[in-house]
Order: sequence, then structure tokens, then C-alpha cells
Amino acid sequence: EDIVVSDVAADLDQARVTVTGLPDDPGTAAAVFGAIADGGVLVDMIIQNAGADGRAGISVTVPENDADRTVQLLKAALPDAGTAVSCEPNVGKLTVSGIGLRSHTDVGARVFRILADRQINVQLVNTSEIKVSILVTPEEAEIGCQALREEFHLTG
Amino acid sequence: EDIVVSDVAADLDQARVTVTGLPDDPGTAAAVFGAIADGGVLVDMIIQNAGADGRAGISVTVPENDADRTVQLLKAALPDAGTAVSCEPNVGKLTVSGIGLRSHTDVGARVFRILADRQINVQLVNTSEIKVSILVTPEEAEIGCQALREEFHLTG
Ligand SMILES: C[C@@H](O)[C@H](N)C(=O)O
Ligand SMILES: C[C@@H](O)[C@H](N)C(=O)O
Repeated sequence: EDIVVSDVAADLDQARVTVTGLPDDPGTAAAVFGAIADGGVLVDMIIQNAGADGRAGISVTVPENDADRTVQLLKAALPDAGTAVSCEPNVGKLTVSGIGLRSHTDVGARVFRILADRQINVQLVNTSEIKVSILVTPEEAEIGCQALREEFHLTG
Repeated sequence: EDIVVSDVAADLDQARVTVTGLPDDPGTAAAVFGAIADGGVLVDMIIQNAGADGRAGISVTVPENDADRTVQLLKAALPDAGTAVSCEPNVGKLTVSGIGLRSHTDVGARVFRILADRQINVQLVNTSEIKVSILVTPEEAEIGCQALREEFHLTG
């Protein structure tokens, strides 16, 4: 019954860099990722949510050691004064994977409920078919990982 | 050399539902996904970017036929007057997959450059290790899919 989730993992060595106020026009994302690629930084997660009032935000996660360089690369590539770069130098990434995320409506809700019950604030969410990744603090990632492994009977 | 990308696909039957102005506090995501799960709607993508001023936005993609129901479920579950639900009833999802996304800094930049060269606006982005999903209009998804398959020599 609980094979719906097969693994829960915590990655504690990432940083989040966010660019807000980007012009929501064709070519902006190409400029942002061109700058990061030219600098040789390997990004892990890329997140852009729907924009508003012609502006949008893009976040990336990178290895902690690349955070400052990514911030510099982006600041040098920003199109205009309306954009800003911010950095959370130390985040924890929780990744929950399993076929249940695809086929059971309640697995996602259970994941967020477990974190809420421990007063863990969800900073960012990113999914693919059978995986959901959630950014929290590194301490919360360890607590959340343990709690989620117990919820889905993965401990031991 | 171009085995870095193994597939490009377009899904034209999705809708995007976005909730903005959510309190960025523990428990909010659990309430949002609890409401969707109680309604029996299967979400495909979940995206939350970093919040600002104590508020955050969450987008989900659902089958087109579930768009109205998802909007109703979310409107009934919203915590306060500062939140709002919007819906894009017909989006196209482009998914590019391959090991190169993990190991080559320039594959992501190439993907966004190809779309920019065709004046395609990136509405939303979501990644996992070896996949990037990009929301555009359905017409742009068909054009983008063709162009990306050519760029990475996948055309049959
Ligand atoms: C914000 C950015 O993604 C923009 N919409 C683009 O297409 O490049
Ligand atoms: C916005 C929402 O994700 C909130 N931060 C939560 O933890 O539930």
C-alpha cells in the first residue's frame, strides 16, 4: 500500500539564487542561462512561475561553492534596473520519489501535511512525473527527511 | 556529440492554475494540496518559486477538463482576501530530456536560445535532474518541439 513512495532524500549542499523583475519577453531566459553557462556553473533546479504585470522571476539552485559566482554572473547580465538578484546561500533540498506521486492525488498532500505538522516552511517546490523537490532550511531538510521516511515506511 | 538530449515532447492537453498572494507560512501548501486531493484532481506539475513580503505563489498543471473544478476547489480553500486564483485554460508543455541537462552547462542555454530565436515566450519552467519542462502556448509547443528536435538531431 505504501509502495507509492520509494525514496526520500535530503541534499544539504545547495544554494538558491533568485532573479526577480525580469522582463517576461522572449529572449530573457536565454540571456540568463547563457550567462550562467558561459561562467561554467552547473545548475541543479530551474524554477520560473507564471509572471505578472510583464515581469517574472527565475530561481536556480547551484552547489554552495558556486553561489557567489552565480550572483556575479547574473548581476552582470541583468537587462535593466527593474531586476534584482538575491541569494539564499544555504538551503536544504528534500526530494520525495515514487510512482504514487503520479497516480495518487493524496501523496502530495500527505507530504505537505507532514512538513506543516512540524512547522516546516516550504520555500520552493519543483516536480517531475514521479518526484517532488522541496526547498527548506538544511535543519528542516533533515527533520523532514526523517519524518517523511517514517510516514512512508522507508526507515530501517 | 548530441546524445546529450534523448527526447523532446509536447503535451497540448494541459491547463495551468495559479494561486498568488498565499501566506508564506507552514501549513499553506498542505491546505492547497489537501483541497485539490479531496476533489480527486490529479496534478501534473507543481511550481512554487521563492516568495516575497511574506506571500508566495503556487502553480499547478492539470488536465484541461479539470481546470474549472481545480479553480473552484482552490477558491473554496483560500485562506484570506489577499489571495487570488487565475487559470490559463490551454497551455502547451514542452519537455526536453537527456543526460546532458545534468552534465553540460550549455544544454539548458541552447534550449532557451532556440525558443527565443522563434519569439516563443517562456511562461513557466520546472526541472528535474535530466528533464526540463517549459510552459508555452499550444501553438508554440508544436513549433518549439520541432525546432528543438532539429537542434538536437532527433528528427526521424
Ligand atoms: C522570464 C523569461 O522566461 C521570458 N518569459 C522568456 O521567455 O525568456
Ligand atoms: C506557500 C507555502 O508553500 C508555504 N510556505 C507553506 O509552507 O505551506
